Amino acid sequence: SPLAEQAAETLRDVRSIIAVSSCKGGVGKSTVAANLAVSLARSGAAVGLLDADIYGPSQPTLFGLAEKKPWVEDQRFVPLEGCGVRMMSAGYLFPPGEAAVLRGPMVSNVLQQILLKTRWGGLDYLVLDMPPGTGDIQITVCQALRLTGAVIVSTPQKISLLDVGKGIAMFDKVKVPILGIVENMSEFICDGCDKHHAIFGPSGVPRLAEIYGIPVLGRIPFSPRIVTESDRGRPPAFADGTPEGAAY
Amino acid sequence: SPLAEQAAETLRDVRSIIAVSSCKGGVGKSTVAANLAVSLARSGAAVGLLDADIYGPSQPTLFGLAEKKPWVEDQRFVPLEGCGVRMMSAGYLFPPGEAAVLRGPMVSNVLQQILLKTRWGGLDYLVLDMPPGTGDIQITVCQALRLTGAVIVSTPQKISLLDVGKGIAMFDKVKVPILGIVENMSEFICDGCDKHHAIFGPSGVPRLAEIYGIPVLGRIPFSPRIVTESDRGRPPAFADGTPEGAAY
Ligand SMILES: Nc1ncnc2c1ncn2[C@@H]1O[C@H](COP(=O)(O)OP(=O)(O)O)[C@@H](O)[C@H]1O
Ligand SMILES: Nc1ncnc2c1ncn2[C@@H]1O[C@H](COP(=O)(O)OP(=O)(O)O)[C@@H](O)[C@H]1O
Ligand SMILES: [Zn+2]
Repeated sequence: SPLAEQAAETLRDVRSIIAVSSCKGGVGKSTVAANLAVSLARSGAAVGLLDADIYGPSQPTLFGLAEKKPWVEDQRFVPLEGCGVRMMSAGYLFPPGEAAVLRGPMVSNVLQQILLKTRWGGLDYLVLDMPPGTGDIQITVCQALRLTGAVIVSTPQKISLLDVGKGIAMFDKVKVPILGIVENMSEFICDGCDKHHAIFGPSGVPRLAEIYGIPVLGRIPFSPRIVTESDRGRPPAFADGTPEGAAY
Repeated sequence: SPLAEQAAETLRDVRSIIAVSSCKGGVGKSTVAANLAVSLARSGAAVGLLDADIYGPSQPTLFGLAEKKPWVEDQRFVPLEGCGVRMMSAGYLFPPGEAAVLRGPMVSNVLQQILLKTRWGGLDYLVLDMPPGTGDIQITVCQALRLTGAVIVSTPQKISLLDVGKGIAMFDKVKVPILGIVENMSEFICDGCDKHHAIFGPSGVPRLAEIYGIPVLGRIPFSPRIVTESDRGRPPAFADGTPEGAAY
């Protein structure tokens, strides 16, 4: 397709593209994508992060770059830089605080703009923060890009694992390999009495990983520090030893 | 528009339609919608619940009705019944476990089917569980239905409140009144030492409610019981005294 050819041309200096996805919203996908990108950059790689969650872009806030705007040179966006990661978000195409109230064809159009018109330069990894669901944006991304693989994010809870299965089925249909699953918000440790609470219940992730034959890349505890650091625009990059960083 | 006329005709015996919405996924919108419907039914009202989250329908699981299927009579769906609530979900239009990989026009088509072809009978309230984001489904719902009002669900966290503002702006554009905001996962109380943890940080909801001039309908703690009851298909209806139930 013409879009796939244009995308291949624009991204010819990008070695691999990793989609971070979860069909269910609110499981921590954007936080994992931001921290994965920062961990990869810390290991010396050239890393880009594309926030394709057009209806709910959170990367500008996660990197503390919500007040900035990318330069435009020769009609192309120059990504912003934070923690050694080059970042571009659909959030920069709309006035701050305004919702992107768009139907399918328009939202695919916005996605094409940020995919084709961002000047990434040479990258080892381009990390894609995908939106929840399996609509226009996911379909356009899978059709336009040669994805190296997908990382699936889930909480331990049964209801969230139903959506994980749907996501895996979607990537299988378009022959994108699943690199693994990250379990997020695994447990909460009370700092009052050190009790461990499985707040989302006993984990169904190991069983699911076994059924689909995919590795568990890491388990991240529910940590209020992640909440406050995210609000302040400092991706914690799981400074306390990161399961994803190590996985790569 | 012809769709709006057809919808008005189909839903002529429905007194009021309440959309439960949050632009950000994973804040507990579906759980609040299910429990709001159950609370209203307990107070004696005739209540329907329409799961319009086509990409991630969770009402069948929340009511323990995932294995069932609605009857079809005279080419119309007969809603299932749980806890005194008549429930219909887009989830029943797809094989279990299969993702709805659909572009905008198709997903609007699916929505029209469940809106126009479900036989609700006379209702005091029809509660709509909306999908996250501001795409095709939200636009179609706002154009096709005469909504009585919208209830917005949010966690206390700053990042989530950004999306709340967007949702309020969207409803204002289409002149749908905001009935109020429900703060969910306000705090977690450790059962080991009774310490209260504001896991999503200090709440920004009261300030936001003041800025927009909307009431806070209730605050629901983060309770692991809600997680386990939801997985078992028994909406807790916040048995422990519900802020939303009381609000209506
Ligand atoms: N491990 C974690 N511990 C505590 N809070 C987390 C963790 N991961 C994510 N969060 C919080 O959970 C919420 C949802 O995360 P986000 O990355 O926005 O999810 P998604 O992209 O799946 O919608 C955010 O408020 C974020 O700060
Ligand atoms: N007050 C609460 N306490 C604990 N867990 C909750 C609470 N409200 C919702 N949850 C859990 O949070 C997750 C997201 O809830 P859900 O209703 O599916 O959100 P949304 O519809 O916004 O995506 C589910 O796993 C649900 O069981
Ligand atoms: Zn404790």
